[in-house]
Amino acid sequence: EYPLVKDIMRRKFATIGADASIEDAAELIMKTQTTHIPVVSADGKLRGIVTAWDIAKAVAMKHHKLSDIMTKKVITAAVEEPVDVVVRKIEHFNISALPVVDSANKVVGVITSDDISKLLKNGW
Amino acid sequence: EYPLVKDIMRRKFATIGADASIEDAAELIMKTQTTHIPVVSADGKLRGIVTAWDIAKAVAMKHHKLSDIMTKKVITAAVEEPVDVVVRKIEHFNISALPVVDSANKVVGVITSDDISKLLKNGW
Ligand SMILES: C[S@@+](CC[C@H](N)C(=O)[O-])C[C@H]1O[C@@H](n2cnc3c(N)ncnc32)[C@H](O)[C@@H]1O
Ligand SMILES: C[S@@+](CC[C@H](N)C(=O)[O-])C[C@H]1O[C@@H](n2cnc3c(N)ncnc32)[C@H](O)[C@@H]1O
Repeated sequence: EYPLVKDIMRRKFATIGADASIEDAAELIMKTQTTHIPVVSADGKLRGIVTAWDIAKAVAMKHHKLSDIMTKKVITAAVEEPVDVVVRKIEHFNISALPVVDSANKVVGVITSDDISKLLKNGW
Repeated sequence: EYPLVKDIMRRKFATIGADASIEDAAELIMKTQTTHIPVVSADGKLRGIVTAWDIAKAVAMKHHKLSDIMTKKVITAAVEEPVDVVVRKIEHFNISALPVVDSANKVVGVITSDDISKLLKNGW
């Protein structure tokens, strides 16, 4: 039996508003030492995701607005989802983290390939 | 028994020279759809690592030179190392990928937490 998303997701995570600047996103990524920041509305609903990779793309492409670089079609996970399903998404979409959302599309956590790989330490 | 680094490392990977610009690094990260680029000397020896996170930090801190942002003390892996040792390094240093080096410090591969998490799909 695989662990569930709720067993290993991070419950403390940074989010950012869609009206933020690229510099705001870069500063948040730096300060939190993370690479994937969910973009949310005022009431915490998922609107997109912005990552360190997107900032690198903005530098290469000389983009200036967060809305130019954030990904709007977000691949998410659910709390009761088994972790092997998340791994298939990581592989299929070449992503390294997924926001965890509830039935109202509110972000309740983030699950990363870093955290999934740590399951190996204890055997499954 | 855990798999070894050589069983799951990537053998095709991008590298960059220490004299490159931040824009060069950003462009390479964008084109290769990866986040961790080993910085190497002309003969392929490891000199540092630059990541998408470092580019985000450069945007936040307004740095302009690659040597300002690359990490010079690189955490590496060896081909015969068991993967659980790599996972402990990922956890201890909060990193998501490690260059794999041979005894002459030449980069022969890259191992990522994305690839380690994929081991879960098949059970171990
Ligand atoms: C293709 S990945 C490659 C680098 C790395 N795997 C990562 O996740 O950043 C980079 C792109 O994936 C997007 N991305 C990352 N996590 C995502 C997720 N959970 N859903 C949708 N897009 C995502 C980012 O916004 C970025 O545009
Ligand atoms: C602390 S991590 C946090 C974000 C994410 N875990 C990652 O690896 O990018 C970001 C910093 O770690 C550094 N870094 C990433 N992989 C590394 C490695 N194998 N050895 C040393 N430093 C590394 C990067 O250069 C960057 O300065």
